Amino acid sequence: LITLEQVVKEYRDNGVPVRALDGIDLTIEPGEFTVVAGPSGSGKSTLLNLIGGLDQPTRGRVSVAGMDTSVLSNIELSRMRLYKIGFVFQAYNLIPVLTAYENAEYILMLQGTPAQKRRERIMSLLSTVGLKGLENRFPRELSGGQQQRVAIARAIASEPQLVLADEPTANVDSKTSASLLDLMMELNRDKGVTFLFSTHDPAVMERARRIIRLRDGRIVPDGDGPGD
Amino acid sequence: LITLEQVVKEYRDNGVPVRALDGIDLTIEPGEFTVVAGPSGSGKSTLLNLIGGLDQPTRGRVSVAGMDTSVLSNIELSRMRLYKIGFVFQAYNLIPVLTAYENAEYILMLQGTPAQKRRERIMSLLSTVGLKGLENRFPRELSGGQQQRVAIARAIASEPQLVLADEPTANVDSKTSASLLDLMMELNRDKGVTFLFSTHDPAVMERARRIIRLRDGRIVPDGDGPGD
Ligand SMILES: Nc1ncnc2c1ncn2[C@@H]1O[C@H](COP(=O)(O)OP(=O)(O)OP(=O)(O)O)[C@@H](O)[C@H]1O
Ligand SMILES: Nc1ncnc2c1ncn2[C@@H]1O[C@H](COP(=O)(O)OP(=O)(O)OP(=O)(O)O)[C@@H](O)[C@H]1O
Ligand SMILES: [Mg+2]
Ligand SMILES: [Mg+2]
Repeated sequence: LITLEQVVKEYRDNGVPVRALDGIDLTIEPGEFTVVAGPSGSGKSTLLNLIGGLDQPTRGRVSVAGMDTSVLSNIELSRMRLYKIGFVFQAYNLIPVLTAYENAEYILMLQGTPAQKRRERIMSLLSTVGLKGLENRFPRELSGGQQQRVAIARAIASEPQLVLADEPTANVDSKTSASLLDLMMELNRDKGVTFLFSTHDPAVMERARRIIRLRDGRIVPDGDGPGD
Repeated sequence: LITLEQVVKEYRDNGVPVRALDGIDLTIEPGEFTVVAGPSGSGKSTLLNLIGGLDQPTRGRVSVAGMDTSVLSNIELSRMRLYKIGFVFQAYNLIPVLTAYENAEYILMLQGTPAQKRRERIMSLLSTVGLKGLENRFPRELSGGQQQRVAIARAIASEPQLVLADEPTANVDSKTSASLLDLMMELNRDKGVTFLFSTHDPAVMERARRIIRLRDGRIVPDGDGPGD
């Protein structure tokens, strides 16, 4: 489903090149439930952003569902993201002027799902993530962990082929994160949705069937050195 | 240092009252290293915002360093925050147009600390929190956990009487959070800085000398029911 070949991502910091990713080779098969773990600043968000087509590699190739992201136009990239990928951002990226319900249904609406079907799906999903009764709140009227759950609901509502979740449990308590992970494992098992998480949370790592360790922009071979 | 008497905080949700805090009685002594724990939505951020004078209670009294926050003018409240309280926000609240260095020195600058002394203190502190070399980056050029550490450096730079830290380790790996907690415990021990954390992180709860459990806006008596 996902292939990275010798991927490098460099940023410029006042002219000095910074290697956020330093030669990544990686393959993710359909149906995986995989975690990318590593210290703060090791390149997890950068990796997920490249796979999600939100950014382009400096060198190397990123292919998702057989498509090389660097040869796609912006329109084709946003179609790929809309129909194939659900993204949970580290900072949630909710739209402030839309309610929790409107944020969660946003992707289904863009996909043209009929209003009645959208409503059933979103109301049930918001209830499942513990936000029943909070549907008409704006993001600024929700706690940090409540906003995070709206972002998760939005990403999984359309049951995409691939969900990229950047630190999805950072701001929720252990009971809530256990039920969120149950929900995602169910989607993975019953609908074959592929999940790629970035996390520091041991509870997420415990449930992963595969852990990819990142350090200073490189993958650490398994069993090599202390994990996080 | 801090006293709350029968504090209630109500928000209006489309006209319906929502009780974020439902009758809180609490005393925090100088020098405490205390955690407020509880599920997502239980009222932790609301509690810290009231103690920090960033919001007013609907009913009841909040006193910090002997001053009742509801009788202070806005100018007196911001003086209290500037000289007595360091705040680490759940969403960091860094100023996007200032670099990491400028964000971290902001409070010391407002307090009128001489430039040379400020520079020494901030450069050493940013290095201690693992951000050496990143001082001239803007927030958008930093990872989530790097931004969080700039916010922590800003809050502790002036060694305030009280530090309110809302989920300060949510976006950092366990090694980094251990070193941040060591730094804060040192400040608590050597300079008598009082720390009040809100957290879901077991590593923070382990180091707390006191845990206050919050559920649905009320304090759960110790030893009563399952903790988080
Ligand atoms: N402006 C607001 N209007 C309406 N309700 C609000 C507002 N701000 C917060 N709330 C509600 O008050 C309750 C407590 O919120 P608070 O942010 O204090 O929780 P929290 O314990 O910090 O949660 P988290 O761990 O998810 O950050 C939540 O149910 C939230 O939805
Ligand atoms: N726009 C940018 N300009 C310069 N450097 C950047 C930029 N964005 C990210 N970086 C750097 O690239 C490195 C990797 O960042 P990334 O956000 O991928 O890390 P991360 O593993 O997600 O960290 P965290 O766990 O703290 O979220 C970091 O050192 C960061 O400072
Ligand atoms: Mg990140
Ligand atoms: Mg909170």
